[in-house]
Amino acid sequence: EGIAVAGLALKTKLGRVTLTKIPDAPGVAARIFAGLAEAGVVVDDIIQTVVGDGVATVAFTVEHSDLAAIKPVLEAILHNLGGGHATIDVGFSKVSAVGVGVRSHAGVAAAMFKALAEAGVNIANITTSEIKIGVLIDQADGEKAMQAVHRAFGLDRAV
Amino acid sequence: EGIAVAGLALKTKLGRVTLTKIPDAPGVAARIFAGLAEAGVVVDDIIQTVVGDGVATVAFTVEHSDLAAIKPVLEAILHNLGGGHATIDVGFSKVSAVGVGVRSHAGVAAAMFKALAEAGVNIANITTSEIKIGVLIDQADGEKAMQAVHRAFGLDRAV
Ligand SMILES: C[C@@H](O)[C@H](N)C(=O)O
Ligand SMILES: C[C@@H](O)[C@H](N)C(=O)O
Repeated sequence: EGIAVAGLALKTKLGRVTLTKIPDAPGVAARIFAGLAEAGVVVDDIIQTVVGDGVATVAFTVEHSDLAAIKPVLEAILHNLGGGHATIDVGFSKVSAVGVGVRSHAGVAAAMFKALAEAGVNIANITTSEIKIGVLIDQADGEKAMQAVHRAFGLDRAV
Repeated sequence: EGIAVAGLALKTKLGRVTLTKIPDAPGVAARIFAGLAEAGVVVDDIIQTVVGDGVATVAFTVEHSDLAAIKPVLEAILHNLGGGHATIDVGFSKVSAVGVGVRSHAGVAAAMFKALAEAGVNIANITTSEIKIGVLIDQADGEKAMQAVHRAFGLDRAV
């Protein structure tokens, strides 16, 4: 039925910032990322969810090297927004399954998540696009996760 | 500095399901998406955030046509998980900025979000990949959002 996973990628040494209780109003996301851009922070993935009560959760991943200086940058951004809370976590890796039609089928996502679950790997964050499913996991689980997902999709493990 | 937005895409008639208070343990995501796959639901984007208290928020978009039958599917999934809450919202469009190096710079995200803010468009969800920044907005704001972002990135509006 046309679902294909062409390959996997592993990106390591990622940190994650989760901003909670962010006011859900136009201009807020712009101010957060303008503040990060001005501070020279290189942002990897961005995810935002809302639970419908006027606030949003905005999370983004950054490379470990960018985390050292980020705390004051976040404090300034939240002060400027008049609210919100920032949590910084380190030690993640991102496993991405890349292919045509990958995320257009819940079955491919289910197969990837099942492989991770059976390997005992917890999924911290999920972000997808038309051609990719990306999961953030504990950095310590990176190799185990890659092997499990490779097996699940019948891909040859190239190193 | 190598940031390029090559084009924009608009996808309309999207609904969104947000599952809150989902147990943050291995196997949970697999069960959610296996349940959706078995029910034949076509999933567009998937986003998951966690706020560190043992629960996660898992959201996904689906085309309006798939929403009609989804309520009992979600109830069965949550019953099987032993917890969680599902919210279904309709009437969204997704604006995606596509390019090389698009999301690797907080500045490009900031510019896109600022254009939307200045057009008075609220950003409901954000999901990115290496080559794309996708925002979910009110369907009614679709045209206005596309024009604002096209202008911001100096792209020609091809109809
Ligand atoms: C939370 C944030 O994304 C807000 N909704 C905005 O449009 O900027
Ligand atoms: C919440 C869900 O993603 C869970 N952490 C899992 O690994 O399946």
